[in-house]
Amino acid sequence: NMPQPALRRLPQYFGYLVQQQEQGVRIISSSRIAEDLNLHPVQVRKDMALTRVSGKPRTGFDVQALIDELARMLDYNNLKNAVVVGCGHLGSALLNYRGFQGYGLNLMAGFDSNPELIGSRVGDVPIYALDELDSIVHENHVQIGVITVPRDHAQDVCDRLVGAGIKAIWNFAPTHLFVPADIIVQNENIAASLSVLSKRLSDQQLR
Amino acid sequence: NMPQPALRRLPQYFGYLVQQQEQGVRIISSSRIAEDLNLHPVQVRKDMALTRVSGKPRTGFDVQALIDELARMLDYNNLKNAVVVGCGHLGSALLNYRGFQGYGLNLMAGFDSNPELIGSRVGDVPIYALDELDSIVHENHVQIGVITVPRDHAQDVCDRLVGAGIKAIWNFAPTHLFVPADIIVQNENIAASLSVLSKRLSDQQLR
Ligand SMILES: NC(=O)c1ccc[n+]([C@@H]2O[C@H](COP(=O)([O-])OP(=O)(O)OC[C@H]3O[C@@H](n4cnc5c(N)ncnc54)[C@H](O)[C@@H]3O)[C@@H](O)[C@H]2O)c1
Ligand SMILES: NC(=O)c1ccc[n+]([C@@H]2O[C@H](COP(=O)([O-])OP(=O)(O)OC[C@H]3O[C@@H](n4cnc5c(N)ncnc54)[C@H](O)[C@@H]3O)[C@@H](O)[C@H]2O)c1
Repeated sequence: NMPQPALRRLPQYFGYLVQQQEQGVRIISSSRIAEDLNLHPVQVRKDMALTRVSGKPRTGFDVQALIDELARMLDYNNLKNAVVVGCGHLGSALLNYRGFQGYGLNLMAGFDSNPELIGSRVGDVPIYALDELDSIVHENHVQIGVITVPRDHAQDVCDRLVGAGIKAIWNFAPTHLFVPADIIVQNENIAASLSVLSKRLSDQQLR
Repeated sequence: NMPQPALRRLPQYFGYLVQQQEQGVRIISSSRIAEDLNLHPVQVRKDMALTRVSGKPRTGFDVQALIDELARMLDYNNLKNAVVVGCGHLGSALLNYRGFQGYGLNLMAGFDSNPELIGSRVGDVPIYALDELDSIVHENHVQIGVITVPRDHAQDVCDRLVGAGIKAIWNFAPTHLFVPADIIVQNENIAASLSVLSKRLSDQQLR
């Protein structure tokens, strides 16, 4: 298994290489990648070694080959079904975003406790009441549940997702979720990332 | 300066301790924190040592003292003004979120190129045209700019923010931004974090 920091970099290489390809770049060197992504050149060479693609000395890597291998490593070609619970501001922003398909994720249903949202569509995705969760997860082999409900409801929603057979949870609520050992939880703390930014800013201003 | 991984954990301790306090907890042990946040106990003890608060043997840390010290370390009491450029799905979700105030951030103005949005309010925050950026940044001593425009417009918006005097950029567009050396950029790649989740899921299923 690949260490998490390296795993987190791979999607960024993927997004960057797709963009380079759109601009007509066919061959690219690891030092060019390092410069553009503000990474250490040794780090980039190590990461490229994780792919089975080898660069040619003095010219570089075949961009298409890297894109294909990264997509294979990250399982992008195997579209996974996911549901979003909590279709408020953040949930609906995720449902409206077209970019997830390219990363192998199909947000195919939303759930909410607000009667005004149930029966509507957000980003062309149907919104259901929670009592339909079990059947929709089961019928569509849904593996991933996204939690975008207020913090105080997150654990309850998490329990329902696990009960319905979900194996992995992407949690946006700023709270720690208790789950059985075989369930994967990825916490997304947007506010924590912001704190890092403003701390870096305060430190800089003190210098 | 504190290493980034530790810095990223501090807001999570802060959010967790505030929640514990709301539930009436006054004293807490580092092993309890480690268990609840799924962190290694040695890691938590090291992190707590970064605060000037010392725990009492066999009882633990004073929750209020930790909260106050973490807020001081993360500069939460010093409200920083920020602007959001791109008030579409993601930008408006951020503008509607009340939680940023507690982390020392005041999203006080939005900007967008869509005439239908200019002059409106999102989350009670006024939306302006971009030609007002310089004067609003200057008059309100704005330090942070949040970029939530489509990828192809992000570099252009970034240049305008830097030109207006912004010192730090929180970038949600999936593209690398080129900035002068003294400008801080924090990239938020939501899709990359998702990839980590689905890769962990695929790896688990192969076992
Ligand atoms: N909006 C942001 O930018 C942002 C930023 C950081 C963190 N968050 C976190 O993301 C979560 C969602 O934030 P938001 O701004 O979208 O909130 P919101 O209030 O706009 O949306 C929450 C939605 O969840 C639904 N809901 C509440 N309880 C439910 C339940 N038990 N079952 C199903 N649906 C339920 C509500 O009806 C509502 O539609 C919160 O936990 C928040 O702390 C949001
Ligand atoms: N929505 C999500 O969940 C999500 C997830 C991951 C990444 N992103 C990224 O966040 C960004 C915003 O996504 P979104 O879903 O909110 O898109 P969106 O299309 O809903 O919103 C974009 C907004 O930016 C405005 N805009 C475009 N060009 C501009 C310019 N030059 N100056 C000022 N405003 C301009 C548009 O008028 C629109 O209101 C994109 O780069 C996207 O890739 C979004």
